[in-house]
Amino acid sequence: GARVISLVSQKGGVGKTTSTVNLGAAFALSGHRVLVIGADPQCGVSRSLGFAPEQLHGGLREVLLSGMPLSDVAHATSLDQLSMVVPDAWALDEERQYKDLMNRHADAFVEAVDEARAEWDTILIDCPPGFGPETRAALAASDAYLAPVQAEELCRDSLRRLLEFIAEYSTTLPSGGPLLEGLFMTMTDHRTLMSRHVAASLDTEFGTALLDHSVPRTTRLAEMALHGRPTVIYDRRSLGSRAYFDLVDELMLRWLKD
Amino acid sequence: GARVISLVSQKGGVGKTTSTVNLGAAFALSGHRVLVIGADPQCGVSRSLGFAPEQLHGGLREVLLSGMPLSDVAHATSLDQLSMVVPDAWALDEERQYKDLMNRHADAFVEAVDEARAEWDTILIDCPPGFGPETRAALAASDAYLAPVQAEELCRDSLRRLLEFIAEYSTTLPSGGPLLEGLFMTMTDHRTLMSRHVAASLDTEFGTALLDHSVPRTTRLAEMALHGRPTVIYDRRSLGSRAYFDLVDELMLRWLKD
Ligand SMILES: Nc1ncnc2c1ncn2[C@@H]1O[C@H](COP(=O)(O)OP(=O)(O)OP(=O)(O)O)[C@@H](O)[C@H]1O
Ligand SMILES: Nc1ncnc2c1ncn2[C@@H]1O[C@H](COP(=O)(O)OP(=O)(O)OP(=O)(O)O)[C@@H](O)[C@H]1O
Ligand SMILES: [Mg+2]
Ligand SMILES: [Mg+2]
Repeated sequence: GARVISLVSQKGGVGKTTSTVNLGAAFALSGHRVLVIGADPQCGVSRSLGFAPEQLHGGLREVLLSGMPLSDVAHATSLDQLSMVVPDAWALDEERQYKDLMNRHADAFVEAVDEARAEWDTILIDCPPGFGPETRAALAASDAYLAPVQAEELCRDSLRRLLEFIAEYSTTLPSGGPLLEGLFMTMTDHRTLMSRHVAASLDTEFGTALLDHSVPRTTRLAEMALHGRPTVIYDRRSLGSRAYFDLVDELMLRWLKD
Repeated sequence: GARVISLVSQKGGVGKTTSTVNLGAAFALSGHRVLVIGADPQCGVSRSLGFAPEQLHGGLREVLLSGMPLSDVAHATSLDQLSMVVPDAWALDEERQYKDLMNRHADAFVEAVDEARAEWDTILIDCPPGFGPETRAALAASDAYLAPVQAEELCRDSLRRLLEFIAEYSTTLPSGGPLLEGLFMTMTDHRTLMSRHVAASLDTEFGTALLDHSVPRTTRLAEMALHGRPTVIYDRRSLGSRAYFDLVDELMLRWLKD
C-alpha cells in the first residue's frame, strides 16, 4: 500500500519544502506514483513546481469544506508521475482562517489522505514550521515523519522538543500516530566547524534515527524556486540532486527490509 | 528617548535572531545602552550571548505575571552596555502556554517595555516567524520594525503579506502601530543568480524602504551560536560584522536626520 510521510520541524527555513519537492520528484523518477501536498500556505511547493501560487484556485479548501477527493483537486506537474495539491490561493491572504479550517476539519483531511492511498504510492506532506493545525493534521494522516535538521542548527533542544511533541500528540490519535522515519541533515558544509559539530552531536544523541545520507548546501538547490522545477530534474547530476536520490534509495532499501 | 525596534518576518530562518544579536552588540559598541528581548522561546538569543537556555529562570514570565520591571529580570552579558531578557526556561517546553501568556498579557508587556525606555537607549525585540502572539505583543510595544529578507526568498508574497498584516494590525493599536524602519537583505551571495534576482526585484518593488546595506552569507555568522558571543565581538573585522556595523551607521544617520 501507499506510504504517507510528513516533513516537519519546529524551526523555520531548515529545508522542508526543498526536501519535499526533490524527494517527491526522485521517488517519481524511481517509478512511484507520487502526490505532494503543500499544507503550508506559503508559496514553497507550488512555486518550486512551476505554478504561481496566487493563480491556483480550489485545492485543500474544497477537500475540507465539501469532502471532494484529493484526486479532484490535484494538479499535474511537468513530471508524469508527480501530482500536487496546495491550499487555495485564498489561504495566502487569509492565513488565520486557513489555520482555523485545518483545525476544525482535520478529520476530513485524514479521510481524504486515506482515500488517496488507492491512487498514489507515496504521499509527501510539506508542513509549515512549528506545531500548528496544519502540522497536527498532517501527522494525524501520516504513517511516518521525516525531520530535516539544518547543519547550523545549534538549538538541538528544538529537535528534542519536536520528538517529544509528536510522541505526546500521538497518544491522542486513533492511529497511535506516525513513526519517526528518520532525521537527515540539510545544508551541510564539511568545511565549517559548525556543520561538523552538529553532525557529530546528532550522531551521538540520535544514532540510528539519523539517516546515512545528508544534503549539502548548494547554489543549485537554493535556485530551485527560480527554475520552477525540482533540482533533481533541471540538474540531475548536481551534488544536491545526487543527495536526494541517495536518500530515496536509502528509504526504499529500508522499506524492502521491513 | 529610547527607540524600540522589532525584528519580524513571516518566513522562518531568514536571520532575525542573528541580526538582533549583532545589531544589538554593534549599537552597544557605538555607545548605546542596549536591551535585547528574545520574545521567541527557541534558544536563539540566549545561546548567541553565551547562556544555556534551559538554565535561565525568571525572565519574561515574571514580567507578565507579576508586573516586575524588565530591569529586574535582565541578564548582563559579556558586553557592558548590552543586557538580555528571554522567556523563562519553562517556556521552551511549554510553548503553547507561553504563547497563551503573551496573548493574554500583551498590555503588561507593552507597559514593561515603555518603562524600560528610561534605562536603555535602544531596545531590540527578536520575534519568532509569523504573526503569533509574541510578534503581535512586540509590534504593539515598538516604535518601528525591521524586516530581514533572505536573498533566496523567492516568495516575495510573504513580504507583501507581512507589510499588509502589520498595517492592518496597527489600526487596532492605541499607538497607531510601529513604522517600517526598513527591509534589509540577509545571506546575500552576489555570485548566485538567485541572490541578484531577489536584490533586483526588491529594489524595484520596495525602493526606498530597502536599506542600502545588506548582510552576506558567511561562515563566521553561521558559527555564532557555537561561540556564544555576537560575531561583531569575536570577529569584528569579518565581512559579516562589517555589514552589521554599516547597518547600524546607516540607521543612526537616518535618526540624526529626523
Ligand atoms: N541544501 C540546500 N542548499 C542551499 N540552499 C538550500 C538548501 N535547502 C534549502 N535551501 C534554501 O534555504 C531556504 C529555506 O529552505 P526551505 O524553504 O526549503 O525550508 P523550509 O524548512 O521549508 O522553510 P519554512 O520553515 O519557511 O517552510 C530556501 O531559500 C531554500 O532555497
Ligand atoms: N548572514 C548569514 N550568513 C550565514 N549564516 C547565517 C546568516 N544569518 C543567519 N545565518 C544562519 O542561518 C540560520 C537562520 O538564522 P537565524 O536563526 O538568525 O534566523 P531566524 O530568522 O531568527 O530564524 P527563526 O525564524 O527560526 O527564528 C542559522 O543557522 C544562522 O546561523
Ligand atoms: Mg517550507
Ligand atoms: Mg530566530
